[in-house]
Amino acid sequence: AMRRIAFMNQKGGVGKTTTCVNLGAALARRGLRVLLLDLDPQANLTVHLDVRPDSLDRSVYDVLCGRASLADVVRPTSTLGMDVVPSSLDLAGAEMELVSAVGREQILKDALARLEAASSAGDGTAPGPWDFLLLDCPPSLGLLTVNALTAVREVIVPLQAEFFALQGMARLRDVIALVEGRLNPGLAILGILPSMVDSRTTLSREVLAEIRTYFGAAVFGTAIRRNVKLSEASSHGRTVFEYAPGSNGAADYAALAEEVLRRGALA
Amino acid sequence: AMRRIAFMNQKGGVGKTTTCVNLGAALARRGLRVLLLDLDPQANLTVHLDVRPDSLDRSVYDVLCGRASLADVVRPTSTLGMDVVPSSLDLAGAEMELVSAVGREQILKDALARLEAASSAGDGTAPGPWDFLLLDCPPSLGLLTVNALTAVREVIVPLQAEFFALQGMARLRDVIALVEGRLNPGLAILGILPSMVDSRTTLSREVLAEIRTYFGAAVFGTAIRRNVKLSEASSHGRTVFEYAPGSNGAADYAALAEEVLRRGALA
Ligand SMILES: Nc1ncnc2c1ncn2[C@@H]1O[C@H](COP(=O)(O)OP(=O)(O)OP(=O)(O)O)[C@@H](O)[C@H]1O
Ligand SMILES: Nc1ncnc2c1ncn2[C@@H]1O[C@H](COP(=O)(O)OP(=O)(O)OP(=O)(O)O)[C@@H](O)[C@H]1O
Ligand SMILES: [Mg+2]
Ligand SMILES: [Mg+2]
Repeated sequence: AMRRIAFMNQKGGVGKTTTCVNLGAALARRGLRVLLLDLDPQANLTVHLDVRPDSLDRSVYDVLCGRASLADVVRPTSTLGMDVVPSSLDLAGAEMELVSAVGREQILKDALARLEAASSAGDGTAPGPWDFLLLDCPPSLGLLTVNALTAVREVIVPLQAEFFALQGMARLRDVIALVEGRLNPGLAILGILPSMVDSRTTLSREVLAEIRTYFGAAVFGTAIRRNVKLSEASSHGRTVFEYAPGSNGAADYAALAEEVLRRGALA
Repeated sequence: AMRRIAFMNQKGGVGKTTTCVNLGAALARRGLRVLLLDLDPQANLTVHLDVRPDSLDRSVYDVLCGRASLADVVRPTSTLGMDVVPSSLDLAGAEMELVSAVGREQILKDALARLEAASSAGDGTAPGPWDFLLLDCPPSLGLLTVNALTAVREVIVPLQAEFFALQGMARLRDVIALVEGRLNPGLAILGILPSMVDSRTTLSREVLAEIRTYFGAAVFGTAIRRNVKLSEASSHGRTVFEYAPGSNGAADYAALAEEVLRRGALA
């Protein structure tokens, strides 16, 4: 069965997109098939994979509006075994447009069900199947993020080792609990991922210690260290494994893939 | 006349809140009266100023819903001459709740007009007046940000010296142009602020050079360097001038205040 993981945190710039791309690539390099889905109107993940959002005639936006299927918009990436459902800037209007749609939180879930049905029908024309679906969320707790949480089983929360990061966690967990209660029983946090950790600074170490105290076993053993190769890779439309395979960034995301596999699909 | 500046960038984690707080403090230290307004449901600015959002019985949310006036919710901060209109987590629902309100983009502008009228009526009971109003926006181009853009005259765009930062600029400028055309003639970008600049990295220098090439004179001469004192200060609910007055962070924001004053109110 395909494991479905949402990468969410309403705080901006904490590494959701960077994690989605590079964890996906690390899993694909182990021979797993990975589908990335960009749910952010800012389309950073799409751009990170060297796809120009304004060159697309259809994107995840058209799927949410019911005008296309996910199978229509899936495309390969430069990493073997890793595909992407791209976003486009049109998605910015989606939350407002869909606010009064019936079953507005389930639209993505239903689209994914059709995608899985098509790929397992196995006539060879539909894309997939995949071992992992990784969903990149925007920095908000609005309708797009709620669609992601309703459609997946597991959540990874990248958390920057900074003060404001801890501030948002209570609300983040409330929203997960709400979706789990009303829309998606069984939804659970797979792990909290310390991200952009600058081990030289005292603040970083203090906040990291606090994160581990507060969240205990939920925190991944792997912390992603701050590494300029990770942001350079994005500027070249490459994963860190293509751009700087010997870097700390590559090592950290390979280690995270290991840990995600060990934690296994949630019971 | 009070200068009104919005700090906006739909990209997350680029330094909007940090700039709002510390530029405000730098101006207040020069004897100017400053009002900060937190328009982000995540309430980082509110927390940065040592106010607990969940302890408030009223916030900017109640003002947008028409249940309170700005004068009711203004409060002082630990910096003399600097006041704040706090946010609370209730604001998260505001965009959805107000989506069908008549004149939904003007709600903040009207509330500010009433505040200015009350303080210039000069009976001494109303707070203010102020020389500067600084509006902190959430990482999105939704209704809250549009309210900010409709209510101000000037915009400062903190821009991280990172690849994705440049990606969002075209759309950011489109939205400013749209608001300027339909809702707020005279709205203009006061300046682009290079933020979190890590001068040691090649990427940072390259992106900074690209920002200056692309935006020319719009870019502030002052760049805010990455400085751990700025994030440490936020974790103590202090401005950098209270926490680490000798730091690079303090020096950079003092220099920015100088430059903002020199550029003067836009003609
Ligand atoms: N470990 C890291 N080391 C260095 N730079 C990083 C690291 N992780 C991410 N970055 C850079 O920091 C910036 C923010 O990261 P990213 O875009 O992945 O965060 P995000 O949470 O997806 O942001 P948003 O909330 O805007 O979607 C990017 O420019 C990225 O290249
Ligand atoms: N120049 C700097 N040097 C070091 N840390 C910084 C600097 N500017 C901001 N930070 C830290 O980076 C993080 C993001 O900054 P900030 O919250 O100001 O960005 P933002 O644009 O307001 O984010 P959001 O989009 O989530 O509102 C914070 O933890 C802050 O303390
Ligand atoms: Mg992102
Ligand atoms: Mg902010």
